[in-house]
Amino acid sequence: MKIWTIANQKGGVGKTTTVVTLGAILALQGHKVLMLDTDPHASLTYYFGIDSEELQHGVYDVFTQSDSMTEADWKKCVWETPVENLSILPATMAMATLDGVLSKKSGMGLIVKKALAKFASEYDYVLIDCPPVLGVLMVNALAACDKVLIPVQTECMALKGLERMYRTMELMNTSQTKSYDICVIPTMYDKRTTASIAAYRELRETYGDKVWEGVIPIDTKFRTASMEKLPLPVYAKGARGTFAYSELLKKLKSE
Amino acid sequence: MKIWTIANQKGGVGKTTTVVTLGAILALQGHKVLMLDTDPHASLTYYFGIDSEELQHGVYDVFTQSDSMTEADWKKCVWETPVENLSILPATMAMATLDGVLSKKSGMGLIVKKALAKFASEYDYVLIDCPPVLGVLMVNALAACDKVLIPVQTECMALKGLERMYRTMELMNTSQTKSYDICVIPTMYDKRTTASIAAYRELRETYGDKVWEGVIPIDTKFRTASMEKLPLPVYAKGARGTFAYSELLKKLKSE
Ligand SMILES: Nc1ncnc2c1ncn2[C@@H]1O[C@H](COP(=O)(O)OP(=O)(O)OP(=O)(O)O)[C@@H](O)[C@H]1O
Ligand SMILES: Nc1ncnc2c1ncn2[C@@H]1O[C@H](COP(=O)(O)OP(=O)(O)OP(=O)(O)O)[C@@H](O)[C@H]1O
Ligand SMILES: [Mg+2]
Ligand SMILES: [Mg+2]
Repeated sequence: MKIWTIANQKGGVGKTTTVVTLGAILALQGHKVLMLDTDPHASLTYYFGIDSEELQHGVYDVFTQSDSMTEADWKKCVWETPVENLSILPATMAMATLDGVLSKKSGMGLIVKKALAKFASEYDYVLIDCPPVLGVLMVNALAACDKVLIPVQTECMALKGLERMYRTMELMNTSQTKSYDICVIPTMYDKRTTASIAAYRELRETYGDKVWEGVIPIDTKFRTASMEKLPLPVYAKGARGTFAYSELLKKLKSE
Repeated sequence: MKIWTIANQKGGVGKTTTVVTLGAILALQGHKVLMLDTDPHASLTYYFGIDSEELQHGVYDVFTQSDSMTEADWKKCVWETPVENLSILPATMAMATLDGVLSKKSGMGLIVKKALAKFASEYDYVLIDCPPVLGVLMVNALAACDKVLIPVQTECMALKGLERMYRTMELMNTSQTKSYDICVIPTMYDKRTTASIAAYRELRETYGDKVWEGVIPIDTKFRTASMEKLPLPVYAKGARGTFAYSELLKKLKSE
């Protein structure tokens, strides 16, 4: 089982899109995939038409029941999606309160890691979507993973954000004695604008081999696919965005 | 003094861009404007080239000193920007810990409101930028304001996000016995894609007169302006984005 966390404290950079698209390609290849939505705003959950407001069970249970959770409890939380082999553990609104509730308890950073080890061994890949903010949810997602994927918009403001994300990881590294395997993914690349080209060049100069050598181009079909509640690789197999994420996946699987 | 909060739990919808652009237009018109960065990720602070990591004083002081803060303490936190009449109270990384620290204290929702009443009366407008997450920082920004501006990307996933934002405001309304003056701002409108047109139509049908009758179009000059660390109205007076935000401001000032 491989666990990949998709995180960036900057909002709207394509975190959820990356989880949905990579998840779908892996599932279409026949791998069993679980997506975890740790964002209280629940974009991933809504993407698949699950109404997070009505949900009784989800990721919140994993945090509040932690050691006492049984296999049956876990099964109540997992939903299937219209894509075969692709399941989701959805987010609920109550998660917004977790920072206040959990931050004092010891060991609160390892809740997700322990739950996945106990219940999720049947999956080949687990992809964790994060909220755009540093808190107990992101801390758990980072502690649980083998690899961190950081989507970064190719524009200069986003580069500052990446610097901060790196510093956050370093702060956490010291407390967790683990060094992260990081892959920075340039997204929403627009080859027509100088701002995009300049930002991409600076990204490669500053972060070198941590940055994937390709780019995810701007593709308006991502928006159309989300309107149809289908991942882009299912909605439009031949789209630019599908091809780019397939290339990214080749690199990630080869490591 | 008018206090406007720009908020949306969805990330990357143009909150910071809206604060920077409206702030600049108001300042160019001769109004004295203060921008407050309550996002620990500090995009607004970085936009003006202030290195949030190096900062000694900022919004964090307002939260931790609250009642004991003096006029001299406040002045230490406020920075000028290259635009005349436009000042900023910057964010610092320490703010990410505030949820854990503050959420149990009573009255923690009114800290910003009290500080602005005490120290900021010399400003004509205060614009508050929010993080993309519901927590003590957003609660404070909503409690302090006269008007809430909610930028919403014209794409269907974003509409679900707006529904949640509304529900959050309703939850808060009951505890604050105040009803919000809300203005929903359609952003990143792309008249070439059906997804954008369909989402815009649905937005108007669902939220009626809460939605501004205009739109902020996609304009790649926003990215170029942020590269130059200048607000778009200063960098490109005649740009589409500048015109659209000027039209929005006409409506907001008329209310
Ligand atoms: N390569 C791309 N080209 C065009 N649009 C894209 C691309 N990737 C993502 N998008 C669009 O950008 C918007 C933001 O993407 P997404 O919601 O995945 O970002 P996020 O980082 O998960 O946001 P949040 O911080 O709110 O969690 C969505 O409307 C999505 O459809
Ligand atoms: N109308 C527009 N047209 C094109 N690009 C835009 C527009 N408005 C904002 N942008 C760009 O979109 C990106 C996200 O905008 P911004 O950072 O203002 O969003 P935000 O909601 O503040 O994000 P966060 O949730 O991280 O705080 C930036 O690169 C910005 O330049
Ligand atoms: Mg997301
Ligand atoms: Mg912002």
